[in-house]
Parts: sequence; C-alpha cells; structure tokens
Amino acid sequence: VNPLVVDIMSSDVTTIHEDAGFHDAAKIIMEKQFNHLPVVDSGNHLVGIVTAWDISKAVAKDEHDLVKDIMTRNVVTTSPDEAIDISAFKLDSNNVSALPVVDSNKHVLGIVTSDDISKLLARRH
Amino acid sequence: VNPLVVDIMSSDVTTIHEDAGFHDAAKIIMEKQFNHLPVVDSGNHLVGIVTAWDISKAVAKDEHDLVKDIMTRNVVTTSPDEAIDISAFKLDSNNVSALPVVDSNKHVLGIVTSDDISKLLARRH
Ligand SMILES: C[S@@+](CC[C@H](N)C(=O)[O-])C[C@H]1O[C@@H](n2cnc3c(N)ncnc32)[C@H](O)[C@@H]1O
Ligand SMILES: C[S@@+](CC[C@H](N)C(=O)[O-])C[C@H]1O[C@@H](n2cnc3c(N)ncnc32)[C@H](O)[C@@H]1O
Repeated sequence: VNPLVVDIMSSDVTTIHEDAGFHDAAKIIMEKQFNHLPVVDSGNHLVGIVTAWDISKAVAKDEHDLVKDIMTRNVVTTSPDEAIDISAFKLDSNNVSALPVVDSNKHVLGIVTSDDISKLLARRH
Repeated sequence: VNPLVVDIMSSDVTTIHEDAGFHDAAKIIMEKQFNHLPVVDSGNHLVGIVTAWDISKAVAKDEHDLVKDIMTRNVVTTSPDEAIDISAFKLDSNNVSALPVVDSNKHVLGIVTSDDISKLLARRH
C-alpha cells in the first residue's frame, strides 16, 4: 500500500496572510481544530508556516507579534504526486507534523499531516 | 506489520502538575519541541492533557489561567500491550494526535503520537 499525497491530503486547507496578527492565528487554529496554518503573501504564494507550537513559543517568550515574526520561513513541502512513504520520511527527518502541498508556482493546494498517514494503519477491532 | 505500543512509544515523556501555570506549560512545550503534555496530580496519576493547541485556544480567548483550567480532563489513553492499529484507530476517531500510555493505576509510562505511527511508513528513496 503506497498511496500518493493527492489520495490522502486535505484540499480545503485554511491559510493565513503574513501580515495577520498573532491573535488571529490563534483564533483560526482554535476554530478549525488543527495545528498547522500555511502562511501566504497577497499572490497566494507560500511564504511560511505558523502552528499552535509557534503560538505556544511566542507565549513562553512573551512576544505577541505578527504572524511573519513568529512563523517558520523555510517550509518543508510536498506535491500531489509524491508517494506517501517519502512524505512520511520528510515529516520524520524534519521533526514536523504537516507538509503543505504546493504546485510549481508555490500555490497552496492542500496539506498532509502525520495524522493523515497514521490513519492509514487504523483498524477497529 | 503490527507492532505494540511498547515497541514505538517514548518512555522519557515529560509531564506537568495540574497546579502549574499556563506560562510554564508553554515553556516546556517550547523547550521539548513537541505538542502534548500529560497532566498529573501529586501522586503522579494522570488527570488531564494540555497541548500547544490548548495554549493557542487560551490565547484566542484571552484566558491566561492555570493548567487545570485549560487542560482536557477526559483523556483518551493506551497501554503498552495495545496493538498500534487500535491506537491509530483511537487517534483518528477522537481527532487527537497523542495518547498517554498508562498502567492500571493511571501512572504515566510514556506517550505515543501519530508522528510515531506515521514514521512506520517512512522510506527514504
Ligand atoms: C519542531 S515542530 C514540533 C511540533 C510538531 N512536530 C509540529 O510540527 O507541530 C514545531 C515547529 O515546526 C515548524 N513546522 C511545522 N511544519 C513545518 C513544515 N512543513 N516545514 C517547516 N517547518 C514546519 C513550526 O512552524 C514550528 O516552529
Ligand atoms: C481536537 S485536538 C486538535 C489538534 C491535534 N489533533 C492535537 O491533538 O493536538 C486538540 C485538543 O485535543 C486534546 N487532546 C489531545 N490529545 C488528547 C488525548 N489523548 N485525550 C483527550 N484529549 C486530547 C487537547 O487537550 C486539545 O484540547
């Protein structure tokens, strides 16, 4: 069993603009019940990623800034036609739990998480 | 391939006391670079779980309280001898990304995450 990213990714991914506030990111993460928000510029190109972990870090350091001040800029990504065993290797070797799915112009098409991959092994007894 | 939880869990799990502050939880989550902290009482029994998501939610709602005010009390757990396909089913059906591993006295032995299960499918090409 080796599906492609396109078979398991979420395509209704929520993104956030780099000029948004720290508080806006926390609100979206709360409402959507997940941890990872790809950050885009006004042309909808991926410029970073902000997560619940980044919010938690900003709290620990008492830094309540803009998304662009607390996001990770060097984003590990994937593409729809990547085999998920490669994506699982990327997640593990980079110690991250989600990969934005992008096209060749860095437009965000979706997101795939370690939850999506773990689910493939789930069985109800 | 159907390993048991004991084969893939982290046994050096960090826990936090229910009377700790919101800020302390954020600091530990930042330092340890993961998202989930089991919460224990003074007898080291599991009483809840607090995550980066809960910190983010507290930020969104402007509530900077104690861990016991922002944690989830009804914790989905696992045991060392559980088959990981069951654990993967529990993670998916409850929309959570980690399960504290406990013994019959609710002592925390470790933690298993969807990252640990996703890693089983990882292959370097
Ligand atoms: C080191 S991980 C630890 C927690 C957990 N593994 C997670 O991804 O949320 C948290 C950090 O990884 C970053 N991160 C998450 N996904 C990423 C990705 N695909 N590429 C680069 N950084 C990412 C976040 O911005 C955050 O600073
Ligand atoms: C709904 S999940 C969404 C984000 C992500 N799936 C995660 O687990 O971090 C976030 C909420 O689940 C709770 N949670 C995480 N692991 C849990 C577990 N094993 N049992 C019960 N609640 C848990 C957290 O306390 C938090 O309130």
